[in-house]
Amino acid sequence: MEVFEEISPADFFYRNRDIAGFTNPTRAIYSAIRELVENSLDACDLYRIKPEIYLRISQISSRGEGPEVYRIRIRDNGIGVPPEAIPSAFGQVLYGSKYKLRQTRGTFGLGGKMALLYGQITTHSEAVIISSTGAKKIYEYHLRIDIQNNRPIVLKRAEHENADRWRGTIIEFSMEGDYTRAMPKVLEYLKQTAIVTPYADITFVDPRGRLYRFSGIDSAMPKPPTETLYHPHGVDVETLNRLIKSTRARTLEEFLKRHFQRIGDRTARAFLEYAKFNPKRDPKGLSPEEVVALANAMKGFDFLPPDASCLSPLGEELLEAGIRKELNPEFVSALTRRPSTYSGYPFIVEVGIAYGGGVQASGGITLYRFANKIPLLFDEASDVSWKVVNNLIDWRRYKVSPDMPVAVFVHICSTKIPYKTVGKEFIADRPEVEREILNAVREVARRLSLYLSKKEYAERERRK
Amino acid sequence: MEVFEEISPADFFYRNRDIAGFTNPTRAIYSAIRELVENSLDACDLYRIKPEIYLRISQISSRGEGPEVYRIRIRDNGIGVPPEAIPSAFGQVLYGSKYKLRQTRGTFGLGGKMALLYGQITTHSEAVIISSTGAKKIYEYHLRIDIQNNRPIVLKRAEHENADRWRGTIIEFSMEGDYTRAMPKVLEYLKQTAIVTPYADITFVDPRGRLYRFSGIDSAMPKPPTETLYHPHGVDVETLNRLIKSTRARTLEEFLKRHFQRIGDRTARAFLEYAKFNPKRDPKGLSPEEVVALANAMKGFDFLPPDASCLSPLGEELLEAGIRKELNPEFVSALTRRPSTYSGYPFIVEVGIAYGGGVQASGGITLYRFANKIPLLFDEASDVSWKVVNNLIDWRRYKVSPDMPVAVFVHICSTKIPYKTVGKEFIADRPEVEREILNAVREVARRLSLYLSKKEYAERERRK
Ligand SMILES: Nc1ncnc2c1ncn2[C@@H]1O[C@H](COP(=O)(O)OP(=O)(O)OP(=O)(O)O)[C@@H](O)[C@H]1O
Ligand SMILES: Nc1ncnc2c1ncn2[C@@H]1O[C@H](COP(=O)(O)OP(=O)(O)OP(=O)(O)O)[C@@H](O)[C@H]1O
Ligand SMILES: [Mg+2]
Ligand SMILES: [Mg+2]
Repeated sequence: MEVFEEISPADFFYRNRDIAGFTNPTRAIYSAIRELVENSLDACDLYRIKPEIYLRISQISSRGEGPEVYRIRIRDNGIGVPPEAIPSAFGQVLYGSKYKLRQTRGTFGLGGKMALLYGQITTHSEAVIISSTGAKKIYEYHLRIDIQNNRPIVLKRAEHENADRWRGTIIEFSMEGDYTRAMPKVLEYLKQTAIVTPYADITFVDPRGRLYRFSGIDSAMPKPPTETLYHPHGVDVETLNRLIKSTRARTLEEFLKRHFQRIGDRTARAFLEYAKFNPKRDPKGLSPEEVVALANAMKGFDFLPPDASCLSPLGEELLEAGIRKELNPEFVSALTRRPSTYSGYPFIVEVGIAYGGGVQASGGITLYRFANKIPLLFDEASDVSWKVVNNLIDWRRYKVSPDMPVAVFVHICSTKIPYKTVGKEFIADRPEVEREILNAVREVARRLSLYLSKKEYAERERRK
Repeated sequence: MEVFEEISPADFFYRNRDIAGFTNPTRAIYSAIRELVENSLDACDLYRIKPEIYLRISQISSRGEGPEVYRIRIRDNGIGVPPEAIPSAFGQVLYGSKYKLRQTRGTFGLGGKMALLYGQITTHSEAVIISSTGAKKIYEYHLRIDIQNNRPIVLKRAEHENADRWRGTIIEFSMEGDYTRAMPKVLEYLKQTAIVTPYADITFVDPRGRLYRFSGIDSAMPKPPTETLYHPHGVDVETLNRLIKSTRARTLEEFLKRHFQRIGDRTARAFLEYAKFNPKRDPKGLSPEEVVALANAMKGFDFLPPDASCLSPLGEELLEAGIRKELNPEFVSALTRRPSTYSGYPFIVEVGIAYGGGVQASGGITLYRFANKIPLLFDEASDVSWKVVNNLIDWRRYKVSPDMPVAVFVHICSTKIPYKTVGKEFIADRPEVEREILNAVREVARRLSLYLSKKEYAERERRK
């Protein structure tokens, strides 16, 4: 006979932590660092704070055999975490502030907890969270995660006076890991982060005491992404039911205008006429069949496309500057495409191409991938950008041969990135996204081929 | 200011359903079918029941535009679900009977629910579950999932007399989908299932009324996999703490023998001496630091390797017969490797190679992948088997050129398959697993090259 049990989400991700990117001590160090850095960058970016992040990894014991144990400490000058939210933000899986329709690095309510959870199961030590939102107090929590019940255990709580009105968050915990093996990827992650967030000031001290400084440039902060409303094309019966349940709108017309983006009086009435609903009906009075009919009609009606002004792209200037600073290429060109949509979510594709100079020839195109300003460093062969760059573009048409030093950068920003994995390693090949990347890469490839033609012509002229 | 919220695991997998393999109407049909078939096969295999599965998909409406709506009905003769467990088994995410250390197709407590959830959010209709464990009653439940609270809503419950002592489960629900696009993959999935479960009798009726019958051969059922104990090398502090908390053992020596596999008196004492613990101590009396020390010592000590007798491999005979039946090749050879382990989990790699006959030349090696008797049909380029077959083996050494019709089959069975995704699409390249697959494929490649040499020699002899 089968024996049935339920497990908590913390237990699920504990048992399946490789699905969240915590496969082994080497990968765990990388994943812990990226999850913490992404949290700190979100805490700054979203509030137009120029990020100052200090990350230190120190080796605290060598057991001789088996993986090393490290102490990880990260400090940021972000918005801070309100004291009542701290225990759950860091001790409850599937809890966070990024479950909105907003372009953020965070999306699952899981990443920071996975780092602390991995630390806890390998070292049995507690996590220390110190944070202030800039008010009179600084709050200090010592936490453990009760994995089986998915809730934080507060081991200690303290309040300190905040004389300087410091605002930010400090996280400190221990974990097993293999920094030596992880190092190349960790440094690459920080370097690529500096390309797409050049205004961020990141200081990193590694277990050997080496200091790496990624100085933030003194440019204006990009405008932060904003929360947006649903677009009717992204709505299913479940979402519609939830909106109906919580709405204060008394009529269908009001309901549409209030809960969906870019629906005014005219569009609302035109749609309801198309869907054959009386605009004055109470949304809460719809029968289940009517809700299904409404959801289907929403998918079929020709609404204005999603408003992408809620997004915060890099911009061509910033992307080119970041590529120049990182690779010092002979030629670089960046392109920000016009907004597009998939399944009702707005997204923007931005690409850059670099040739020569510091770009290494690698027997093919070197691909740099970013999503919502996060560098993606693993599983590139499964990513939609890889498919475009390696299978869908004929580079010879652009005078590019495999032995030439060419790098392609792809950034996608959206209110919902179609990650295929919980570890945010690669992006699904949604047709609309694939098409956008293809058209964008074709355009910058064309610009490179123009440059190469001019260069070839100039070369021949010189030899005459 | 950030606004914090928690979401339920059902809500998490609803929002991120593409992570679970429910990306679009085409893929959703495939995923729903595979999740249901795998549940039915588990319900039979685990109890040495020769599976008889009836799967029917009927089209229930054409909305003209947008995806079709189908009614899906599956019936098996498996062990059935006890009535008190039915609502949660089909209406609560992260609930199931496969959270044990046992080789099963199911592992996450999620798959069946994802199919029903997808049906619910696209059609707003209820799921019907009818099941009996062979006792006097048959139980019928009409369910919905309360996604935000992750709990089943029982809309209707009925009991019927079970005069024939029928035992099994029937699931019926509606979902949006694109069967036409999904069909090739669905049929391929059923065909490959027939290769590795040839004793299963599967009847499938598609929306056009076409009937596909995969007749089960009349062979003995393989011995079912059994539940096993933890191996000390697979234990971390969290698991150890849970075992200590729930143990009835009064001494450390007793604790080890009771909760871990292959530890007898001598091993227990030798280990405790190595780890410097008094064998008579009460495990519940250990301090947190001592638990950490014990966990680390367990990882370092040279215990007997995990007992793989709990596993249920295909066997070379069955695998060869399945390949023959499916591909009718000119040459076929199968190999079941000796058990191996990764992170304390036992696993067995089995491979097959087929050449000529019905095997199509495809410009490379055609790769068939299986894990715990599940066919894996997506993302092959990310899979460890793909890496081995395409990057780590020099086929020319075995007289195989890319234009030849060669197929390689890889099956891995284990108490824990290292899937990289919740959708069970591909397997991580754990070094121990990669090494086993590499050695296995080399062996069958060697056998093929022998055959090809003999054939070449015979050819030349004939021409003389
Ligand atoms: N350094 C920080 N400063 C401010 N808030 C933070 C910080 N780190 C975490 N948080 C808060 O804690 C929440 C949970 O973080 P966590 O990393 O677990 O999930 P997430 O970032 O929301 O999503 P993801 O799993 O995709 O990372 C965040 O949503 C954020 O509100
Ligand atoms: N056809 C069936 N016959 C008997 N029991 C079933 C059947 N389908 C589901 N179950 C029971 O319901 C539980 C939940 O199934 P579900 O598919 O959601 O998760 P799982 O199979 O345990 O794991 P996975 O998510 O990997 O499929 C199973 O563990 C099993 O006990
Ligand atoms: Mg995060
Ligand atoms: Mg299942």
